[in-house]
Amino acid sequence: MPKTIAVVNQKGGVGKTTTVINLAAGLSLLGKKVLIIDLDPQGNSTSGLGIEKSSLNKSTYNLLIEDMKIDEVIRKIDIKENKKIYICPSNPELSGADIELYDLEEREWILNKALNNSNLDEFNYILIDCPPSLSLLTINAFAASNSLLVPVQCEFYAMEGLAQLNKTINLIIERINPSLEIEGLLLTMFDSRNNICKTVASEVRNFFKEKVLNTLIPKNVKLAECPSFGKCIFDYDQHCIGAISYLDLSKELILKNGGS
Amino acid sequence: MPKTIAVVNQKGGVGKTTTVINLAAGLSLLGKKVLIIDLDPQGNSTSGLGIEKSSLNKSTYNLLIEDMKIDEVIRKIDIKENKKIYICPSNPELSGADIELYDLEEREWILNKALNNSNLDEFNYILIDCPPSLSLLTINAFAASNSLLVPVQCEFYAMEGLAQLNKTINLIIERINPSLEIEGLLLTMFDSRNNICKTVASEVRNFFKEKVLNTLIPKNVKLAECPSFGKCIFDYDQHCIGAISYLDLSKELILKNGGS
Ligand SMILES: Nc1ncnc2c1ncn2[C@@H]1O[C@H](COP(=O)(O)OP(=O)(O)OP(=O)(O)O)[C@@H](O)[C@H]1O
Ligand SMILES: Nc1ncnc2c1ncn2[C@@H]1O[C@H](COP(=O)(O)OP(=O)(O)OP(=O)(O)O)[C@@H](O)[C@H]1O
Ligand SMILES: [Mg+2]
Ligand SMILES: [Mg+2]
Repeated sequence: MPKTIAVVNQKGGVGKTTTVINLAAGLSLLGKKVLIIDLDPQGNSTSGLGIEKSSLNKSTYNLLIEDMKIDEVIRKIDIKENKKIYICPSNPELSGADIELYDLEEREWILNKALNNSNLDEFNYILIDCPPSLSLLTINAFAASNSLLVPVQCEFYAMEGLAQLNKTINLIIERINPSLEIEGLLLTMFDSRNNICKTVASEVRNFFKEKVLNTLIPKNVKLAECPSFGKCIFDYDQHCIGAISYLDLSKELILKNGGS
Repeated sequence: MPKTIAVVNQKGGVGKTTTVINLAAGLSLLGKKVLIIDLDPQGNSTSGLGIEKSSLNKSTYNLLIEDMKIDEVIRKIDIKENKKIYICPSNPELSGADIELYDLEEREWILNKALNNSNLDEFNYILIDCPPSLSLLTINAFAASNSLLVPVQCEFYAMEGLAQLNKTINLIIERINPSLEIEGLLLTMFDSRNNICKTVASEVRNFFKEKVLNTLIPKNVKLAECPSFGKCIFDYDQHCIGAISYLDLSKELILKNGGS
């Protein structure tokens, strides 16, 4: 059974998509088989890996609303060292899903059922890229996951939003998915020259303690450049600090999950 | 009648809240009376102006779901030169509004009705801070506004999202609010040392032409610092490039709207 991790934060622009793509790539380079599920109607994980969204005739929308089998939707992306990343891509059709899911029975469990309907045992990890909201799509991700990875940009609004996110997570654990855990909080876009960054990083570590992952992702312009070429950071510039820190993160998560 | 402008972009973290707060402050310093409506459950416009969200017993939620009169919800914020900003604050209760609005008659027009139920003629401008999604809350903002101001971060994903936003806007104009116009696209977080910024800025100007506002908002760390003190940029550091550019933006909008 793969480990399913939802990458989530209702604050926008904190590095959810950047983390999903580059953590998936890092884990793949370390020998793991990884499936990305793009659950964001913006489809940034999809385009960030070079897939043309307008050409898609099968996407996460079909998986959720039309009961299409996931193996029909999955696409394979080649990265360096002959490794591959697998993705269930998204397109703008998905923005209608929130309203369409609303009328369905057990509307929070639609994604969970879609994943359990297929044999995904070949994968070690499933990473879900969530939209910046606590909508029904995101609740579906909570219900379908083993744990949550929360990117936290080192700025005031992102830190402030954590209290609300924490409350929501506790509600989900109580009412929907009692086995849901926190994989960790990931500090992103850290700039050591910037006082607000240092303050936020230390406040988040003081409050959330061991839940904060050791790996810190620095601000690195290469991470903002690579999606415009449809490449993960390792195929764009494997020696930059962005690539090194996402490889560190991949190692930390493998270790945390007992080597698997 | 005030001019109502929704500040919107489904891409997260592009500077919607930063623009609402500092444009409202800039317009106020130039003698206009401005009301902010915080329509984002995250409540960043509310906390960015120093209001403690947990102490709120009246918020945008009450306005939309309980038909409370807007004058009961509005709070007044003092800024420099004895000027004031008015805000209809938000708190996390609002995250339930999307689902609660869903079952109401004419669910897209709830905010429009709430604004028309009161006499807001004392205001020159109403600025609506939208959440990073094309949810029912955002559709309500589209239906209640005269025009849209779209902040565009100078990065790949923010630019890529414009095509989808453009389609949604055209649908809204066709089906819900035929008089809706584009106030302008605002390039934000521009860093002249960064190639991707320059590429995105020129591509957005080439594609959207005169719809792109002349004022460009540069990346300026003071704009990221001031919300943690609950202050607008003019009260935090009135001489910094962030303050100057938001004052320029205020002047450009006043001119564009015939001096009013
Ligand atoms: N460590 C980093 N250094 C520099 N830029 C980064 C870094 N991480 C992400 N970015 C850039 O910051 C922007 C926001 O990141 P990203 O889109 O991954 O966030 P997100 O949380 O997925 O956003 P949304 O809430 O819209 O889904 C993007 O333009 C991305 O390229
Ligand atoms: N011009 C700027 N220079 C530097 N930092 C900025 C600038 N504009 C905004 N920021 C910072 O970038 C982050 C994102 O901005 P902001 O929260 O205003 O975006 P938003 O679009 O409202 O986000 P959301 O989609 O979550 O509502 C904030 O931490 C803010 O302080
Ligand atoms: Mg994203
Ligand atoms: Mg905001």
